[in-house]
Order: sequence, then C-alpha cells, then structure tokens
Amino acid sequence: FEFTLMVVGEHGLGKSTFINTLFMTELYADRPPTARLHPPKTVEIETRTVELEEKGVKLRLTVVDTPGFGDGMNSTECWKPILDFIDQQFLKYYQAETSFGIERKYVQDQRVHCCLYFLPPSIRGLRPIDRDFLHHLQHKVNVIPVIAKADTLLKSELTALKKQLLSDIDKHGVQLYDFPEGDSEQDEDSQSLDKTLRESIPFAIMGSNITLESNGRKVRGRAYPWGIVDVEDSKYSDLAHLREMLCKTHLQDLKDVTSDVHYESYRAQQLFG
Amino acid sequence: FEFTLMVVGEHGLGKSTFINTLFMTELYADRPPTARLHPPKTVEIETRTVELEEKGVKLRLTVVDTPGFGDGMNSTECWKPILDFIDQQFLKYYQAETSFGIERKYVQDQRVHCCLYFLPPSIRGLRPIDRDFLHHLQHKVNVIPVIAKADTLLKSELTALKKQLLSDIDKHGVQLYDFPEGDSEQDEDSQSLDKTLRESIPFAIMGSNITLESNGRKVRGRAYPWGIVDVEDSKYSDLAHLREMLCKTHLQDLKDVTSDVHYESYRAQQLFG
Ligand SMILES: Nc1nc2c(ncn2[C@@H]2O[C@H](COP(=O)(O)OP(=O)(O)O)[C@@H](O)[C@H]2O)c(=O)[nH]1
Ligand SMILES: Nc1nc2c(ncn2[C@@H]2O[C@H](COP(=O)(O)OP(=O)(O)O)[C@@H](O)[C@H]2O)c(=O)[nH]1
Repeated sequence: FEFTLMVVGEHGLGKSTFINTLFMTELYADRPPTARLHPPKTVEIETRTVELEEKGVKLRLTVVDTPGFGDGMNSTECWKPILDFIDQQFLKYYQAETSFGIERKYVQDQRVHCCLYFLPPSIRGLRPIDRDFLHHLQHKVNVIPVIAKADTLLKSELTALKKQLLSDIDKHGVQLYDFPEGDSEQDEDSQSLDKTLRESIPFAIMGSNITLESNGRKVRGRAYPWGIVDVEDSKYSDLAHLREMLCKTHLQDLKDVTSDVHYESYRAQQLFG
Repeated sequence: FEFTLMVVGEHGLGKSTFINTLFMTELYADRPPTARLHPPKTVEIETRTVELEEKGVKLRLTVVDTPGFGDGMNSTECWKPILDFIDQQFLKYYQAETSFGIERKYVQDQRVHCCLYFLPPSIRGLRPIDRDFLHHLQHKVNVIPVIAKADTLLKSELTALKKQLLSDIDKHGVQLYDFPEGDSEQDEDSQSLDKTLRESIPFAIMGSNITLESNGRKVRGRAYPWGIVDVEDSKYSDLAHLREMLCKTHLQDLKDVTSDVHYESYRAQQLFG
C-alpha cells in the first residue's frame, strides 16, 4: 500500500515535529543542523520514505517537504515549484500507464494523495500567500488546511480563527478535500465521524518530540512553566482525529479522489491539450 | 516631556496588546474591527498620542504603528515608508530649528526616539526581511529587537533563539540601541541594571488585555487549559525590565542618542548633502 503526503508551510511552523508525532516515527533524524537554521532562498522539494506497519497492514509512506515556501522576501510565485512537482508525479504515472502499457494496479503510485497546508497561529484570516497557494493547488491535490502550533492559542482565539478561516475559504470559493458525504450504506458511527471531521476543519494541531509524565501517564507534550500540554489530548488538539482520518478511515478515499478526480483532469489535459 | 515610540512587525504579532500592557492603557480602542482582520497591502503609518502621568511626571507619549509591514506577498522594500517617516520627523524638527530660528528647547520634539522591532517566536534566526530592515534603520533610530508572544516558547527554545539571534546580529554587524556602558559616577545599582538589560536583549515579551485571578492575585494574563500565564512575571517575561527602561531609567538616554547621534547625522546630510 502506497501513500504520499505533502506538507507545505513556512520554516519553523513545526512541520517536521508534527510528522514525527503523527506517525510516531523519527522521520527527520537525517536532517543536518544547518538546514534547521536557514531555509533555502527558493522552494525545494525533499522526499523521505518510511515503511509503517499498523495491525498487520504494511504502509509505504512518502512525506514530501517544501523547504523555502514563504521564507524569502518575495513569495509571489512560491506555489509554482510545488505544482510542478505534483504534475511531474502525474506524468510519471501517466507514462507508466500509457507508453509502457502497465496495468494500473501494478504501476507504482507516487502521486501526491494529500497536502497538509500549515497556517501560522498568529494569522487572523487567509493571507495573500494562502489565497494564492490554495487557488493554484485546489484542483491538483486534496488540500487539508491545519492551524499549526495551536497550543499558542486560547480556546476563544482558536474558535474565532477557525470561524474566520472558514468564512474566508467560502468567500474565495476555495475547494478543499471534501469528506465524502455519508452515504446511506454507511453505519451510524462512520456518519457521525465524518460529521466531526468536517466540523474540525481547519484542524488545530500541535506536536512534540519529547515524552513527558503528566498525571501519572506518559504523554508526548510540551512542558511550559505554567503547565504541561499533552499534544494528543482531543480536548484542545485535533491530532488524534487527523491521524485516524489519514491512516484509517479516509486513506482509501484520498487515494481514490486523487486518481479519479485530480489525475483524470491531468490526463484529459494531456490527451486534449 | 515628549517621547515617540515606534512599533514594527507583522500583523497579529501582539503589538497593540503589548502596548496596552506596557503602558497599562487602552490605546487602540478606536481601531475599527475590520482593520484588525486584514492588514493593508502596502505599509501605512498610524500615530496615536496619549498623556500619561507617573508619580507627578507628565509624559506625552506618541505610539507610531506600521500596519502592512511584512504582510504582503513581496516585502522587498517595506522598510522604505518607515525610513521616510523618520526622516520626515527629522525634517520638521530641522525646519523649526533653522528656518524659524526657534531655540531647541522650545521646539516640539516629534522625532522617533525608539523603535521596538517585533520578531515572530517561530523564527530560528534573523530572516531576510529582518536583516533588510535592521540594515536600513540602524543609523536612523534606536532599534530594540523583541521576541513577540514569548509564552509560546519553552524555556529551552527561548534560550536557544536568543543565542542564535545575538549571533546573527553580530555576524551581520547590526547596530542596535546600546545601553550606555556604566560610567564610574553611576552607583552599584544602575550598573547592575544596565548589565541585566544588556543581557536580556532581545527582550522576550508577551501581553494581555485581560485581568485574571492567579494564586489569589489579580494579574494581566492568558488562561490556557493547562495553566495561567502572568505576562508580567519576570521569571519568563522581560516586560517589567523593558517598562522600567523605557519609562524610567533610559528614557532620557534614548532621547539624547536620537538627538546627538541620529539627528546630527541627518543634519550633517542636510548641510553638506
Ligand atoms: N508552541 C509549539 N512549538 C512547536 C510545536 N511543534 C514544534 N515546535 C517548536 O517549533 C520549532 C520548529 O519546529 P520544526 O518541526 O523543526 O519546524 P519546521 O521548520 O516547520 O519543520 C522547534 O523549536 C519546536 O520545538 C508545537 O506544536 N507548538
Ligand atoms: N500567545 C500570545 N498571543 C497574544 C499575545 N498578545 C496578543 N496575543 C493575541 O494575538 C492576537 C493579535 O494581537 P494584536 O495585539 O491585535 O496584534 P497586532 O496585529 O500585532 O497589533 C490577539 O488574538 C491576541 O489575543 C501574547 O503575548 N501571546
């Protein structure tokens, strides 16, 4: 089983910490210390692959990082290298399918199935750079917006920000990954899960590479002088919801929408130009 | 007594909250709600004046805000409108002094005496936009860098960030406001204060418009689910140091350096071109 997740957002928003927390791995151990200090001046594409196993199911996970996004003085076209990479992965798949005539189920699937777009917690609504990125990527990949470092927001600030972002997304007609409307065959539970997930967008996330002791339990957390934050506590973090969605309930749907919607419109463009 | 303080930094970094906390006033009550949501596309200059009184000493404080700084897609010249404003205030003073022949002590002093430069807590060192700004403003105004929303950083992260910023400031030869080296006439106390202030640069600051109850005391704070942060507690906030410095101990020195150093070099440019 193959799945490719892309993370996009400015340097220092906690992207690598979050990926380690989400998949409970140490994916970025190989990164040199200097890369952590200064982002590149133009956007680069870095991919890392890891084999995960959950209850007997093997998952080949590829994480695509985009260092340099929004980090320079001029971000007018920083979405472009990202769009080009996604198209390049479509082309690889297209060539395997057409010129080599390989049956789809045997083609290695390196297309990007999901893009987590990291929003800084200090924004008050979509910024010009966010609108620009979402506008150019919405028909190419399943975009899921997340509010990074949500432990820096009070409950009231988080609620107001989520509300404002949803209204901006609506106003600018941005199309995000849409949780499949509960169809009648689905049982009660899945329908109510879809509803909870739909209502948590944009997901409030936080991450930590450190395990601490809080209330007698071991948790991944951040120890502030005024209290310990358990980054997986669903009272104030949507991390657990997002993990369940990406790894279990919506993994297949994300792959299907990539294939049937985004790749199909790419194919149509290739055929009819 | 007149004093003009400028605050520069991206939208949403807590600048207006901090000014209210620092001077314990409600300076920004007049701001319309829409201005809080979307920053302007180009940098604007907004000034507000308030009369403060502290133990019988009247202080006419002007706060200069620079909405739009670093908020658009292209920040390559966003320092320019700010530099132009500072020069404009020098020119007003210069004209009063020369063309009208008014004695200095009767000229209204609207020159900018100090600039607080707000650095986001998520950075790992000076970014291109910070280096650019500091490079162009360092010989025009007394710049004091501050780390905004420091309650979002663990003690270890804050220590590492202060260290990295000082090393970047040194590497790029940036000249900040320099606390007057303790001269021999100063007593023990002032010398040790100057030392503490010098060692706290860049100041870690936080702010709040809300008063809460914590450990039986009323404090200005932020109530997270995991604990209450007293934004004036000097165990993790440099706010009290900064307030003492700006309002008491270094107020006169900031005015003197503005007049004897920055304005003098402006005057020399006017005379010799
Ligand atoms: N407040 C807060 N800080 C975080 C969080 N996750 C990571 N950090 C800190 O943010 C810094 C940058 O994190 P990193 O994951 O390297 O960011 P990246 O550049 O986006 O990959 C590190 O100092 C982390 O300790 C979080 O959820 N909340
Ligand atoms: N975590 C944190 N949030 C803050 C702090 N100060 C203000 N905020 C929040 O940040 C948001 C923006 O603050 P504001 O002062 O309006 O920012 P400005 O645009 O820079 O003037 C508000 O929701 C504040 O509640 C702080 O010290 N720490």
